[in-house]
Amino acid sequence: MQKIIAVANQKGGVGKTTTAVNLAYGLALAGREVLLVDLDPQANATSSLGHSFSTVPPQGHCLVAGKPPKAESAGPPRLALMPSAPSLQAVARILAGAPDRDFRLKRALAGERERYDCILIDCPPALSIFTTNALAAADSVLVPLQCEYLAMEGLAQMVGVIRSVKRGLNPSLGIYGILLTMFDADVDLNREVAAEVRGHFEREVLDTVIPRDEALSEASSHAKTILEYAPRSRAAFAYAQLTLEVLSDRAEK
Amino acid sequence: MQKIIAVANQKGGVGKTTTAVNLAYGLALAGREVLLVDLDPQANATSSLGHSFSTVPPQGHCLVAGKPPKAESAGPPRLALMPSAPSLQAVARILAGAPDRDFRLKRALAGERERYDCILIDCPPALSIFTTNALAAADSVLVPLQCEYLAMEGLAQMVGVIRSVKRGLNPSLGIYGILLTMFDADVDLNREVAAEVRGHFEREVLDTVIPRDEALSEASSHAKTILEYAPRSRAAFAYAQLTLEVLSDRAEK
Ligand SMILES: Nc1ncnc2c1ncn2[C@@H]1O[C@H](COP(=O)(O)OP(=O)(O)OP(=O)(O)O)[C@@H](O)[C@H]1O
Ligand SMILES: Nc1ncnc2c1ncn2[C@@H]1O[C@H](COP(=O)(O)OP(=O)(O)OP(=O)(O)O)[C@@H](O)[C@H]1O
Ligand SMILES: [Mg+2]
Ligand SMILES: [Mg+2]
Repeated sequence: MQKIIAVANQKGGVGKTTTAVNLAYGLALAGREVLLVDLDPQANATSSLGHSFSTVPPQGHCLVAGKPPKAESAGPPRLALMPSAPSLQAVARILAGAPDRDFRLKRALAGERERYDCILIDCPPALSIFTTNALAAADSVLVPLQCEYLAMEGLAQMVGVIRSVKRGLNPSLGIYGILLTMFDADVDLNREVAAEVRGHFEREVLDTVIPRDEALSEASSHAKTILEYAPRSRAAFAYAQLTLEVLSDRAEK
Repeated sequence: MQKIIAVANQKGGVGKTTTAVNLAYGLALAGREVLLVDLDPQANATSSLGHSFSTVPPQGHCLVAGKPPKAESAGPPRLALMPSAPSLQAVARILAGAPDRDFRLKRALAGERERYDCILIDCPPALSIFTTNALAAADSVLVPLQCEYLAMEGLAQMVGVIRSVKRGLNPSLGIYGILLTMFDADVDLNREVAAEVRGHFEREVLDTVIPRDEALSEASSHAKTILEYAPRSRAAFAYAQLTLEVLSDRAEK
């Protein structure tokens, strides 16, 4: 299993947070020590696990300053969380001029690699200093992809960004996989996009496909993971399947 | 009708581009001269109108440098487009240190106010220099909101950002309205979130609600607006209704 996985896609609303939270929980359930890093000022991963960002010191400040994170228990056993907060946004401006701005997260996580079996990083939408920090720190990238036309268009851009980070900031970066999300077999466009993406990126597309399932949105509104909220739902089965696929350490694409 | 409207929400995938493109087309259909500014490096508004970003000189460069935009016909009569391209992303770094970085778009559009009845700006997700430029240049903000829990959580953040821009960069900025999108009356969570948002922001929520309708995604994959692609669909009716609501110049909230 890859040690540090960035869950990233510059396209918005494709299921990055939903995937990061539910995969982190799945891996912890399977006995792994997991750290979930919320690198988005929206702090959606933080609130999806029931943590309110007003009470936690925004870990982002120490993190982006290159200090080890103050992770806290996320609730479920073996799952730690580095929470975020809207104030993280201000750090982007502060760091903009720093020469080593892209390596702060890598440095902050260096000491954590030994403490956890897996570190998942939930990235914000758009290509910002947060996403480049995550790509510079990660061993590989999991790219959630909504089976829609505009999201597919952005995939080539995202793959290009990963390749350019691999050439520059992080030569060992790979694509862990492309995860098809919000898939509804009754929607023609979803089927067409899925077929086209598999055609272009056959090796990268993961076997697991996440179906569209409103139980996922309900779960986050109850600050629960899908496996806690609706363990017999189609989405819970899919995220359990994804967890097994990641544990079987699919050869990195 | 407000002259410059930014279509913005830092939450990803809530229908910003879909709203900007279809509202722009609706207003042009109703006889207004409209400019649609694509301020997202993803260039989704550009490709939704069938323009390929590889062939157009990225207008963003001249725009963010404060020069008048080179708008081109978007196709439909009375609709002009300022296209974007992925290369716009690089401009964010170049501008980061400039003292007047937030006012470049405002300056670039100053001369355009007289040429168009309405200028719509499609903003990227996340709060970046592109969104602050749009908020500094706009008269008001239209906030598309998916009726989901995580999107609702972000609304308070977005309203806070608009208020702080109003206090600083642009004292005349107002909230044009909150547009509920991807609404499915059969989904409990959608109804609950819609009711909660109306409770908190009663004056700001627009009367028009955009239903979840796969015809919208299909339309963008055919580089057509909804009114061209599926004029009798529920989504086409909703965007026509939104156009009328905007034309009736609802008092700014
Ligand atoms: N498979 C799914 N089926 C139905 N709804 C889903 C699914 N996955 C995610 N959602 C919902 O869709 C919305 C977007 O998902 P999410 O917030 O995880 O995406 P994101 O890529 O993290 O967004 P952002 O770009 O804003 O960070 C959320 O309201 C979430 O609850
Ligand atoms: N009312 C709707 N019903 C169904 N699908 C929709 C609706 N509105 C938008 N979509 C689809 O949902 C996806 C997200 O919409 P869109 O890209 O317009 O959101 P956005 O806020 O501009 O995203 P981003 O944050 O990446 O800029 C697109 O694939 C679009 O076709
Ligand atoms: Mg997210
Ligand atoms: Mg968009």
